[in-house]
Amino acid sequence: MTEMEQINLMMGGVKHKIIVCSGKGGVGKTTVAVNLAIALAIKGLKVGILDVDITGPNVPKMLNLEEERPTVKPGSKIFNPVSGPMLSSGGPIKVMSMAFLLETPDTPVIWRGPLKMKAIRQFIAEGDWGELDYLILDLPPGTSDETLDAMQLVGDNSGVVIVTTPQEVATMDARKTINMSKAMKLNVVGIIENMSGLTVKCPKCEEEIKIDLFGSGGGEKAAKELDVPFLGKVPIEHKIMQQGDKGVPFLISNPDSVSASA
Amino acid sequence: MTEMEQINLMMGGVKHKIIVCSGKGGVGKTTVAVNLAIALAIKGLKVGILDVDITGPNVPKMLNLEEERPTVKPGSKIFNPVSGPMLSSGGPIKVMSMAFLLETPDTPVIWRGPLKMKAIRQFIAEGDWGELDYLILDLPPGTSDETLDAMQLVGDNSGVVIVTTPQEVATMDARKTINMSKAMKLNVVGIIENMSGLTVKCPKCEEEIKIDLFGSGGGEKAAKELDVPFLGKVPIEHKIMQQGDKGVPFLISNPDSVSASA
Ligand SMILES: Nc1ncnc2c1ncn2[C@@H]1O[C@H](COP(=O)(O)OP(=O)(O)O)[C@@H](O)[C@H]1O
Ligand SMILES: Nc1ncnc2c1ncn2[C@@H]1O[C@H](COP(=O)(O)OP(=O)(O)O)[C@@H](O)[C@H]1O
Ligand SMILES: [Zn+2]
Repeated sequence: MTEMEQINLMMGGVKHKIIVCSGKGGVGKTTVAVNLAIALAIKGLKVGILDVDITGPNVPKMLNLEEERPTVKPGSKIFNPVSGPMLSSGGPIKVMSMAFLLETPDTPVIWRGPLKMKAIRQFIAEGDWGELDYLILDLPPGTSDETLDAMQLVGDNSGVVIVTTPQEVATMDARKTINMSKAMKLNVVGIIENMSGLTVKCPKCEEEIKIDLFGSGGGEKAAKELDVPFLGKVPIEHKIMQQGDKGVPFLISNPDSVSASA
Repeated sequence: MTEMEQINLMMGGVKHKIIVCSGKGGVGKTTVAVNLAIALAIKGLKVGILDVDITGPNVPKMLNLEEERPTVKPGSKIFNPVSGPMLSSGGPIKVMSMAFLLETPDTPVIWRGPLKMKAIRQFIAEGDWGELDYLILDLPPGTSDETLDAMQLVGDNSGVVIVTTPQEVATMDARKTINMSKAMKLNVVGIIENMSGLTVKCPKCEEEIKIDLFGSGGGEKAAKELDVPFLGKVPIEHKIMQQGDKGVPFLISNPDSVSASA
């Protein structure tokens, strides 16, 4: 069996694949990917997350799974993804990441393209993902090896969600990624504008102060110009940052908030 | 002449090389690289910037050079880097970036490792960098191809500046990059903690409100634990974001401010 046949076999039980990418780093891709997976799992769907950022894997940390390890089935090379939070009858979120394979969290992965590609293919071809409604792929920044691999491997019934912050340096990288998705004939689900505006309450006089810290509207403008759906804005909230570091993603504790609807 | 001999020849006039990297994206690497170059140029030193982020090149935008193009010397493959702002008798900052070679700013660079490596080597081997006191290399996130190439090509009299934001997801990627620099036997100049705290003035009662938006102290803690110098904190300032998008880097208009001393 060729590797591609193996990949198609192991992906056979996955109904939809969603690629979360951005072009620029630090805009909130992992935060969105993890929260998207949780929102779907809360509804009772079977969900998996594949961390495709081989040299900067952050998914396990954001789900408080840093100490977990995938298990390998005896006598075979097939592994079981790590079981993440169990949020409904749909079962635990299944997670695979390079972070699970590092000796220490400080160990750098100094790999060039071919080794990264091999790892991504193995995570898909040798993982027992089973029956999933959604597999979310969290991509690293850039339009190079990992992004190319992920976009080539997902095949049909997949979509791309682009995350950006409002600044022009972020939207210009997001536009490159949208054009790449179109060139790869993938369905662009839409753009999310993250870190869009900050509201602070004055501790003295209780005035609500709106700060356009990173500007606002850049993502919406890019969506209009490139003719892709605009999925909404997520404000900067201190809670989102805190919970990312603690491994309790934002959505679990505040499902009804405005950010959750994005 | 081999490529490496050519690289050593063209780098012959460069006294010091500084690699600015971070592991995680969106932490302010390009902002720090551009401001560092400007601070050195203001002192009368000869400075160049090489944008090593091949698929997400942001240096020209932050220096308002998006419309410029490098020129090629007639009958040879040697090119002249673009001349950036002229801040003193040291001459204009010399700049080279993939952004200068794109048809449109929205054109994605869909290249794998080997092509990226070829481009980086050409930017160094075929650029007429001439006499420089400092060449600043602005790296993409991650510890893969571009980072490996840049660290292997700089050779002696070079140093690495690591940029991080205070969050744990950022410092954990920064630590990987520090360990990579040490493994490559490079001199780690130190860590800069960027976006460390935000101060806002209430428009109603003039109260100064300090917000730990992304936390604070993460970079300093990593510096102590990994035994590398801590170069200081740069707060979140709306001016820094605005000027990054307009191409007027922060330092030029506010040289004396606290951020400039980092
Ligand atoms: N809307 C938001 N408000 C506040 N902090 C956020 C928000 N979105 C993301 N963050 C924080 O910003 C940092 C970068 O987010 P991350 O998801 O790691 O970005 P990426 O995956 O694009 O590199 C993290 O510390 C995260 O907690
Ligand atoms: N201290 C700061 N305060 C406010 N905005 C900042 C600060 N540092 C960087 N930025 C903004 O954050 C964004 C990301 O910075 P950038 O230098 O592009 O990061 P990187 O090169 O690590 O991807 C840019 O829009 C920049 O203007
Ligand atoms: Zn007030």
